[in-house]
This record gives sequence, C-alpha cells and structure tokens, in this order.
Amino acid sequence: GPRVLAIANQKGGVGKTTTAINLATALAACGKRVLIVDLDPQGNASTGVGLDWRRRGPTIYEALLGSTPLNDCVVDTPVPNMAIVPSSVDLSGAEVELVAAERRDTRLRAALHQERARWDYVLIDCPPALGLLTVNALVAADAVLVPLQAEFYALEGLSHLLRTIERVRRALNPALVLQGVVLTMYDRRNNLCDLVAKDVRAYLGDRVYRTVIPRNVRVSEAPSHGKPVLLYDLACAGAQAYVHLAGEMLRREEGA
Amino acid sequence: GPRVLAIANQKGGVGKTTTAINLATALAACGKRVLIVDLDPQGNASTGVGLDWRRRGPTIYEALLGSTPLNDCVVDTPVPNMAIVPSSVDLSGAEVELVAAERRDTRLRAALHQERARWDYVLIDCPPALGLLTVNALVAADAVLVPLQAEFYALEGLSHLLRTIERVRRALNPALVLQGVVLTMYDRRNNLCDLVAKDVRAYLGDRVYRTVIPRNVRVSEAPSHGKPVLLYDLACAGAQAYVHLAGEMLRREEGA
Ligand SMILES: Nc1ncnc2c1ncn2[C@@H]1O[C@H](COP(=O)(O)OP(=O)(O)OP(=O)(O)O)[C@@H](O)[C@H]1O
Ligand SMILES: Nc1ncnc2c1ncn2[C@@H]1O[C@H](COP(=O)(O)OP(=O)(O)OP(=O)(O)O)[C@@H](O)[C@H]1O
Ligand SMILES: [Mg+2]
Ligand SMILES: [Mg+2]
Repeated sequence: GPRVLAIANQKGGVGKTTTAINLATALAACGKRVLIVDLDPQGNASTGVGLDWRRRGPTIYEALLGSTPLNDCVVDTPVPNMAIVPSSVDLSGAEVELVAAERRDTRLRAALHQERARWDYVLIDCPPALGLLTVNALVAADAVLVPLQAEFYALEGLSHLLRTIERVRRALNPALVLQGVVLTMYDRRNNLCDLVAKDVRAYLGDRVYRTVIPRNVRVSEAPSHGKPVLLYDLACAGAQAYVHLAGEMLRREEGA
Repeated sequence: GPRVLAIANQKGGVGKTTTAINLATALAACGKRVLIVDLDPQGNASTGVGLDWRRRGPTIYEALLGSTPLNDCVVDTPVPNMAIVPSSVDLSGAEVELVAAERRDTRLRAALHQERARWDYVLIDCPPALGLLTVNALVAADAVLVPLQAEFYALEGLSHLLRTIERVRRALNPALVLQGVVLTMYDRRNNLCDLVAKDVRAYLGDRVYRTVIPRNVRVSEAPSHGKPVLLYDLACAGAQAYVHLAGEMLRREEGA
C-alpha cells in the first residue's frame, strides 16, 4: 500500500501547505503516484494546485463522515501522477460533529484503506491545531513530516507536537514515527534562523533534514497562479529546495 | 466597562499574537489599563510577555469552565498597566469538552463580565481556527481586529472570516463590528504585498488601517527574550509601527 505522511505542526503559517504541495509535486516528477489529502478547512492546498474547490462535488468531509467513498472524491491536478482530495468549508464543523461519533479518531484511516492500490504516497495537509482532524491524520499516517519555521514561537511548540505524536503512537497507531523536521522560510542573513537551526539539530540530530527551504518570494507568488512553485518557476531557489527535499526523503525511505 | 477586542484570523502565522502583545503594550504606554487574554493553546502570548506559563496556577481554561473567577487568573506582566490571563495546554481539550456543555458559546463573555471595572481594554489573542474558542472570543468582543499578512493564502481566507463575524453578530452578539484590518509583515520590496494591499483596500476601504506593520527581524527576536518588541527595541521600525497603530486605533475609537 502507499506510504502515508501527515504534514503537521499546530503552529500556524510554518509552511505545511507549501510543503505538502511542492513535495508532492517533486515526488510526482520522480514518477511516484501521489495523492494529497486537504484536511484543512481553509482549503489552501486545494487552491494551491489550481482547484476552484468551493464549487466541487464530494470532498474530504463526505469521505470522513463515510457518505462517499474516498475514491469518488479524488480530483486530478495539472501535475501528472498527482491528484487531490479537496477540502470543504464544512470541515470546520466536522470537529464538532465527529466528537460524539463512533470511531471518531480512525475515520480517515478507514477512508484511505479503500485506496491502497492506486498510490505510492499519500500526503495529508493538516490544519494549524492538534484537534480531531490532525489526530485523524496521525492515526492514518505511517510517519509525520514537520515543517518548522526557524522562529522562536515555532520552536516553542515543537515539544508539544512531539508529545502528541508519541501519545497517538501509544494509544492508536503503534506504527507512527517522526519522518523528520524540515526547516522552512530560512533566511541566511537572519541570526535567529541560525540559532533556531542549531537548537533543533542539537535536540533532534539527524531527524532534521539537511535540505533547508529558503525564504523565496517566488514560493509565495505561486499560489496566486494556482500552481505549485515547481511548475511556476522550477529554476528558483525555493523550487530547487523542494526537489532536493524529495530526493533526500526518498533516500531516507529506501535506506530505512 | 472595558472595550473588548478579539484579535482573530483563522489563517496561521499572520501576526495575531505579535499584534495582541505589542498593541496592548503601546496602549498601556498611553496610560490605558490593558488585559490580554491568551485563548490559544499554544500559549505564545503568555511566553511573549515573559511568563513561564506552564508552571502557573489557574489559567483561561479554569475561567472558561467556570471553576475559577477570571479575576483570580490575572497575572501581572513586566509592562506597567498591562496584565494577562495565561493560556493552558488543556485549552486544546476545551474545544471537545465544551461542545456538549451548557452555554458553550458565551462562557468567555460571562467570565469577562465579572471584570468590567478594572480595565480600559481587553485584547483576546485567538488560535488559528474558527472553532469554539474563537467563537467565544467573537461573542465576548465589542469589535474584531484582523491582522492580515499580505500574502495570497491569507487574503483568500478573509471573506470566510468576515462571513463568520457576520454570523456571530446575527446569532449571538448584535454589537459585534469589524474594528479594522491591519497589514502585517509587509515587505515594500515585494510586489505581492502591494498587490494584496491594493486588493484589500479596494474590498474594505478605510476599514483597513493606514498603519502597516513592516517585516522586521527585531519583532521576531523579541519573544525569545520574553519581551514585547516595544521593550526589546523601541526604536526599531516594527515597534514604531505598533505605536502608530495604537494612536490610529485610539483616534478611530474616540472619533467613532
Ligand atoms: N519558502 C517560502 N518562502 C516564502 N514564502 C513562503 C515559503 N513557504 C511558504 N511561504 C508563504 O508563507 C505563508 C505560510 O505558508 P503556508 O500557508 O504554506 O503555511 P501553513 O503552515 O500551511 O499555514 P496554516 O497554519 O495557516 O495552514 C504562505 O503565504 C506561503 O505562501
Ligand atoms: N512584523 C514582523 N516582522 C517579522 N516577524 C514577525 C512580524 N510579526 C510577526 N512575526 C513573526 O512571525 C511569526 C508569526 O507571528 P505570530 O506568531 O504573531 O502569528 P499568529 O497569527 O499569532 O500565529 P498562529 O496562527 O500560530 O497563532 C512569529 O515567529 C513572529 O515572531
Ligand atoms: Mg496550511
Ligand atoms: Mg498566535
């Protein structure tokens, strides 16, 4: 079956969506069949790959509630080998609706289970919280990839995130591991970035990717064109960094 | 009673906490008595004013559940005239706990109601979501201040936020208004910022503050020293912008 990765960090604005879209695109460019699951009510991943997701048919919301098989929610993207299960504004109500429901933690895992054959990788873009949606992603995942902005508040939340991953591993998903931490929006001229990077590497060692994603304006321009930055401007530093990240990730996975 | 402002935006990392802390500090410097309420389970506002909030006594969690009067949760900060009700990691469980509870939307308003006399302003730092915690803030607030990063994804979420404010106004809090939108982390060299700023001003007119908060590394350094940037480096562009923002806000409020 596919390798399922949750792209998670409760700190907001650290590059989860940008990493989900562009890592998926780079993996697809290497010939892997990749499915993105947009589990964030904001729907940024859906917009970022060019979908006008608000007018669409079934979404991740229907798949979670079990009313539509996940297979029927999958939509192609402009990137060959890459598809997406789009978000829905109804997702922000799903937290409240699922609280009292049966099997509330394992719904995404069950929905993905039907999809096993078609994909090599599934990347789940998580909302900025450790609520029921992110727990569903951690239960469904084989591993967690943590985008981390090299800033003080982002570093502060890391230990809480690692404790949550550990709790889910013990209670609901014994196979769950930390795939790695990737530093994002890194500005070499800014001392703070170097300090945070040094701290994180001291804390987590080689679970921090060597590849660092630089702050690069082309990355933040790409979503307004509905394209991953790899399609918008492959030569820019941001796109190249995501290509390197995919390479490093595949080496880790295949070496594991 | 005090003027209660919710600092809200479901988009992550747009400067909600930074705006709550530094606007509060600037208002306190003008002689206003200001209370910050840290409604985010991440607790960044508590850390940003120098609190070691994980070892403390009662928090906003106890005040919301009604087990402790809000008055007993208030902690002084190093800034004269400014105090804070600290966050708690238990807050991320509060969403689930409050769903089935009585009066789940009005708990913060009820808790603040006891506090009327002591403060001129109450600033509520919201988590990056439109769940029960943010709804509590919108129900308790007189007005909403929306920090907005001049980026595509942040702009995309704005209409959803405005619709949510309107829904809360109609159903739960008829007095609620949009205080204004403040552009944050603005980089004048980046075309995207100008495009987004033009879009937002065309959409919302003078509900967008003239004061723009520039991207300024001193602002992101200040939290690691447990200080608002106004204390860390008052002369820097970021701190000065927050001083101007407070001035513009007071003129709007008093002119209203
Ligand atoms: N390497 C980069 N260089 C410049 N801008 C970036 C980079 N990565 C992401 N951004 C921009 O920073 C903002 C935050 O990134 P993104 O939305 O991917 O973070 P997120 O963690 O998914 O946010 P949320 O917590 O709201 O889901 C976006 O406007 C995005 O375009
Ligand atoms: N004007 C600025 N210049 C430079 N960095 C800034 C500025 N404002 C905020 N930051 C930094 O950007 C990051 C995001 O800001 P902040 O944490 O205040 O946003 P937030 O909206 O509260 O995030 P969340 O959605 O996680 O609650 C922080 O690391 C902060 O230090
Ligand atoms: Mg996102
Ligand atoms: Mg915050």
